[in-house]
Amino acid sequence: VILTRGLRRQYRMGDTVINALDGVDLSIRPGEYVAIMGPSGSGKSTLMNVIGCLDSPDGGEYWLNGQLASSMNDRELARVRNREIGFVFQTFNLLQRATALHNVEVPLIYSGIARKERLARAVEAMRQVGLESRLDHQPNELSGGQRQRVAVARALVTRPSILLADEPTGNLDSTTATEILELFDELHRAGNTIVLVTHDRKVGEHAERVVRMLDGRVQSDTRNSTS
Amino acid sequence: VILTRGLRRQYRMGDTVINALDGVDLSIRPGEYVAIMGPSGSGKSTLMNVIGCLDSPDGGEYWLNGQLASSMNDRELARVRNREIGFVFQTFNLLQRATALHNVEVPLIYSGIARKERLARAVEAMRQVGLESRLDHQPNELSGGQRQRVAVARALVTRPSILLADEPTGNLDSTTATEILELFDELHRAGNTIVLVTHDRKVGEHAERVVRMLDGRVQSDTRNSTS
Ligand SMILES: Nc1ncnc2c1ncn2[C@@H]1O[C@H](COP(=O)(O)OP(=O)(O)OP(=O)(O)O)[C@@H](O)[C@H]1O
Ligand SMILES: Nc1ncnc2c1ncn2[C@@H]1O[C@H](COP(=O)(O)OP(=O)(O)OP(=O)(O)O)[C@@H](O)[C@H]1O
Ligand SMILES: [Mg+2]
Ligand SMILES: [Mg+2]
Repeated sequence: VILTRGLRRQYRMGDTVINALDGVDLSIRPGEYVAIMGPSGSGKSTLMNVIGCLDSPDGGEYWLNGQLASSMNDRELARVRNREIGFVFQTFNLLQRATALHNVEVPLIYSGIARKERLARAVEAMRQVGLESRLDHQPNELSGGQRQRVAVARALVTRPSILLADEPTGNLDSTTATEILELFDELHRAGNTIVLVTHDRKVGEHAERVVRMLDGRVQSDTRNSTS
Repeated sequence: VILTRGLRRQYRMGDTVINALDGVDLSIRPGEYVAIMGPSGSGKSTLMNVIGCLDSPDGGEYWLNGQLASSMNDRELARVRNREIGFVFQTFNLLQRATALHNVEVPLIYSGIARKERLARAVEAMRQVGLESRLDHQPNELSGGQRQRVAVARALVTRPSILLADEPTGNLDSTTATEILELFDELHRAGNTIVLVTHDRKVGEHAERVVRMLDGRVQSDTRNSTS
C-alpha cells in the first residue's frame, strides 16, 4: 500500500546540502504494523511527511495504493490525505483558537459529514483518548500529554485505512501510552495499516516490524519475533 | 532551596473549577536531584511553572532560596529567573525567527555578558548537545529532537544553580537521551540542583528521589535506593 524507491529530500543551507532522505526504499503491505526508529535527525519525520502526502520528494518515487503520489496535484493529494490517511504530528499542529472538540471535528468537515454525526464521532474519539472532560479546552488550556492525545483523536476520528503517527506517546506516562497503543491495535485488527515513529523500545516491540533509519537511509528492517 | 506549602493553582472554566495544583507541599535541598513523575494532566508542568517563577500560585506559599517568591514583583522574579534558574519547557518555546545559536545566546544577553563571550558559550552549549552542525538553522529547520536539544542548551548556557527541565528527553532516542542526562549529571556534580519532570522510568531511577503527583497533589515521595 506504501512503496517508495530511492526517495530523496534535500535542504540547501548556503553552500551545504542536508540529505534528510538519502535514497529510501520502503515497502509496506496493507494491514501491516510498522515501527520506524532511529536517532534524532535521521529523517523519520521527513519520511512520514512524504508518505503522508504533506511534502514532495526531490528524487525517487512514491506509490500510494498503486498510484504515483509524486504525479498528483495538490487537490488530489489533499483528497487522498483526507480519505485514506490519519496523521499524528510530532508537534501536534492543533488549531490554537479552537476547542479540543472542534480540532477533532475538522477532518470530518472536510469529509462532508453532517454536523450531528460529526459531533457524535468527535465526542467518541475524545472519550477513547480519555479526554471527555476536556472537550471545551483550547490547546493552551491543556497539558502536553492532553494536547498529544487530541492530536491522536483527530487522526483516528476518520477511521483511516492508513495511520501515520509521529512519536504519538512521547509526552505520555506509561499507563496512558498503553491506552493509546490499544486504540491503534483496535484500528489494526480491523485490517488497517499502522506506521508509527517512536523512540520507545517497548512501542517498537509492539509492532510487527521495525525499520531503523540512519542519516536519511534505511539501516535495517527486521520482523519482530513475537508477531 | 525550593520550599512550597499548600500550593494551589486553579483554572475556572465556566462553572467548573480545575484544581491543577491542589495543595502541594514540596521541599528540595540545594544540590538534590529530583524527578517528578505522574499521569498526564496531574499538575507537573503547572508545578514547574510556579517554582520556575513563570506563574503565580492562587494559594499557599513558595520560598526560593529563603525568599518568598509570591511577594516578589515581576522585575524581581525576572532577575531571579535569569540569575538562578535554567528552564527547559515541555513545548520548547523557541524564538521561531531566530537561529538555534541565537536562541541559546539570549539568556546571556539578559545576563549582560559581552558578545564575544556570549557567542563562545552558546557555541559550546550547542556542541555539548551534539548540534554544532545546526547553529544557523531556525527551529522549523530542525527535527523535533533537535529543537528539544536547543531548549536544553539554552537552559544550561547560564550554568544555573537550579535546573528545571520539563520532560527534556521525550523526543530523543535512547543514545541521545543518555548524552543529555550526562550533561545534567555534570551540572549536578558541580553542586547544582536538578528538578526534572519525566515519563521515563529509567530517567526517574537516575535521580536521587522521585516525587509522584496525582490530581494536583503529591502522592508519594521516595528516595531511590541506589543513590
Ligand atoms: N489554562 C488552563 N485552563 C484550564 N485548565 C488547564 C489550563 N492549563 C492546564 N490545565 C489543566 O490543568 C491540569 C494540569 O496540567 P499540567 O500541564 O500541569 O499537567 P502535566 O502533569 O504536566 O501533564 P502532562 O504529563 O500531560 O504534560 C490538566 O488537567 C489541564 O487540563
Ligand atoms: N527545513 C529544513 N532545513 C534544513 N534542514 C532541515 C529542515 N528540516 C529538517 N532538516 C534536517 O533534516 C534532518 C532530518 O530531520 P527529521 O525531522 O526527519 O529527523 P527525525 O528523524 O524526525 O528526528 P527526531 O527524532 O529528532 O524527531 C535533520 O538533521 C534536520 O536538521
Ligand atoms: Mg521527528
Ligand atoms: Mg506537562
